[in-house]
Amino acid sequence: MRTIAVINQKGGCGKTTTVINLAACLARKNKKVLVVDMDPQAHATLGLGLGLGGYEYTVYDLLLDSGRKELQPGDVVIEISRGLDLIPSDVMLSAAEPALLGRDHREYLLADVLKSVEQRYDFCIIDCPPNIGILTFNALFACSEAIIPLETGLFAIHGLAKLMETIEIVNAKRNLTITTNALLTMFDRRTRIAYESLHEVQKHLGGQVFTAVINFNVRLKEAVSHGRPVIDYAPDSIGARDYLDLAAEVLKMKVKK
Amino acid sequence: MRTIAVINQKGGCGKTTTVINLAACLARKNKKVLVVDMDPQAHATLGLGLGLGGYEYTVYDLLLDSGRKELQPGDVVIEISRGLDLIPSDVMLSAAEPALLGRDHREYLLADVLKSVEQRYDFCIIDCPPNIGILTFNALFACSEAIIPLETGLFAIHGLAKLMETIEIVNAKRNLTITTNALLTMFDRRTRIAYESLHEVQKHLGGQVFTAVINFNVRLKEAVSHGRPVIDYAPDSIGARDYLDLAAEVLKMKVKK
Ligand SMILES: Nc1ncnc2c1ncn2[C@@H]1O[C@H](COP(=O)(O)OP(=O)(O)OP(=O)(O)O)[C@@H](O)[C@H]1O
Ligand SMILES: Nc1ncnc2c1ncn2[C@@H]1O[C@H](COP(=O)(O)OP(=O)(O)OP(=O)(O)O)[C@@H](O)[C@H]1O
Ligand SMILES: [Mg+2]
Ligand SMILES: [Mg+2]
Repeated sequence: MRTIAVINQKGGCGKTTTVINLAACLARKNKKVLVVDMDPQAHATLGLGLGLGGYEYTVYDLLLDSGRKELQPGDVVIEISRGLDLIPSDVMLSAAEPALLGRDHREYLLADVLKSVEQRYDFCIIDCPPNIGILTFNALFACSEAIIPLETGLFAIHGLAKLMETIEIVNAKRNLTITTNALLTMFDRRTRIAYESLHEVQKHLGGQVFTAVINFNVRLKEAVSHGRPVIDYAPDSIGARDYLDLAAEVLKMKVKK
Repeated sequence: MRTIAVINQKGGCGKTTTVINLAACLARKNKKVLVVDMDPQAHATLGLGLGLGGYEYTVYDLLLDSGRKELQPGDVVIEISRGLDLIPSDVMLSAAEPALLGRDHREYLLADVLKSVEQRYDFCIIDCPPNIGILTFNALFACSEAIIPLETGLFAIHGLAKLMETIEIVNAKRNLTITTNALLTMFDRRTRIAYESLHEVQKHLGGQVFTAVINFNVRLKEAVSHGRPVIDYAPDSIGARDYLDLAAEVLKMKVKK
């Protein structure tokens, strides 16, 4: 199983939109995909069509229960569509940070949970909140790859160096290298600032940038309001094409499983 | 002094853009304005032209020092332009949450700091990070008003009820009512989803929505990259007009000082 964390402490850069649509496109290409929603806002859960309270357990129960092993991931996983499953979240997850403070190995809780499902899936895609706290660290200690969505503009590029530093620290602790690539999102080809940002990112990261670019496309926003990935809601849209391109590029990457 | 917190746990909805440009427009209308950057990303600081390390003290020093009273806000305030001052932030601020855990009255630290400057300014505008933690609570316990920037779409509207609940809890604890209004940002008049969102917000909040709407305008993004508010960078732009409209509406509000 390839485990991919989608992270960036900058808010609103397209993390959740990327998780939902990359996962759905990989499932469309006959991969078995698990989405894990590690954001207390629960937007990946909402964007995949689950309203409030439509489910009994969440990732919070798995993380805080993982000491007693009563609850199995299978009890929490929800089937969204063929080849696409979800471990949902809810606002309770914001209580995880204080609850886990001072607990040993608290950054490995998600990695422990995922060990028991790794035979069942080809991919696990993890959505993260807009901050680098215990929830994002759990994603970084569970993943083998990371995608950093970047909208255009100075605010988006500014935090990148700090984020790469954080990933380096995790790499050193885990004694491995998380394959990390930036993904340009909400790209508006009509504006100069978009190309300036692309140039800045390539300068900072060299080859660690996906060739696929996600253009600004209102269909992506509309799809969320209908609780469906864009390849179901608007299969002929630019957004659907862009995320299918991303999925194709992710599949071509040579990474260790 | 009117103290306005700009808050929303949803990332990327225009909090920082609103703080910088509302503050600059109020200063243009001859008000004395203090911006407080309570976000460890320090984007309000960056967007007002201060690069990394161009300043010695930050809001972190004031908050954690406020017990010993050695440091005065005057030592930390930076003059940006006529009538516009800033208390900057940096990434150290992300250490505030663990450092303040368990400390009594930790949510009142900012309120204490601002008491000593309230004679000098007409307005204090506070930028907050995209989560509801100790930093946002400090802003909520120091403010008399709150602005909730909302981009359009389901993700933006979804967290609104929870945010209003949080403000109600603070109102009960402080035994007063924070005057709260939503502000529509990144509004794209060409899309149906924008008007659907406007309708949703008015349904949820009734009259607690600014008449002023901030349209999607790339000049706002470009202004940040030049470290200047949009009324300096592009005075004839839609972004400048919209934030001047917002400033005029804020000035007309009947609120207790
Ligand atoms: N390519 C795109 N084109 C147009 N709108 C987009 C695109 N990608 C995302 N959006 C919209 O931009 C907003 C922010 O995206 P999203 O919520 O996915 O970001 P996020 O990084 O997950 O935010 P948060 O930091 O709050 O978790 C949403 O309203 C979303 O619908
Ligand atoms: N009206 C607008 N038109 C176009 N772009 C905008 C507008 N308002 C904000 N932006 C851009 O959208 C992005 C998000 O805005 P901003 O960073 O101000 O949001 P935020 O809520 O402060 O984000 P965070 O949650 O990370 O603190 C930035 O790139 C900003 O330049
Ligand atoms: Mg998200
Ligand atoms: Mg901000």
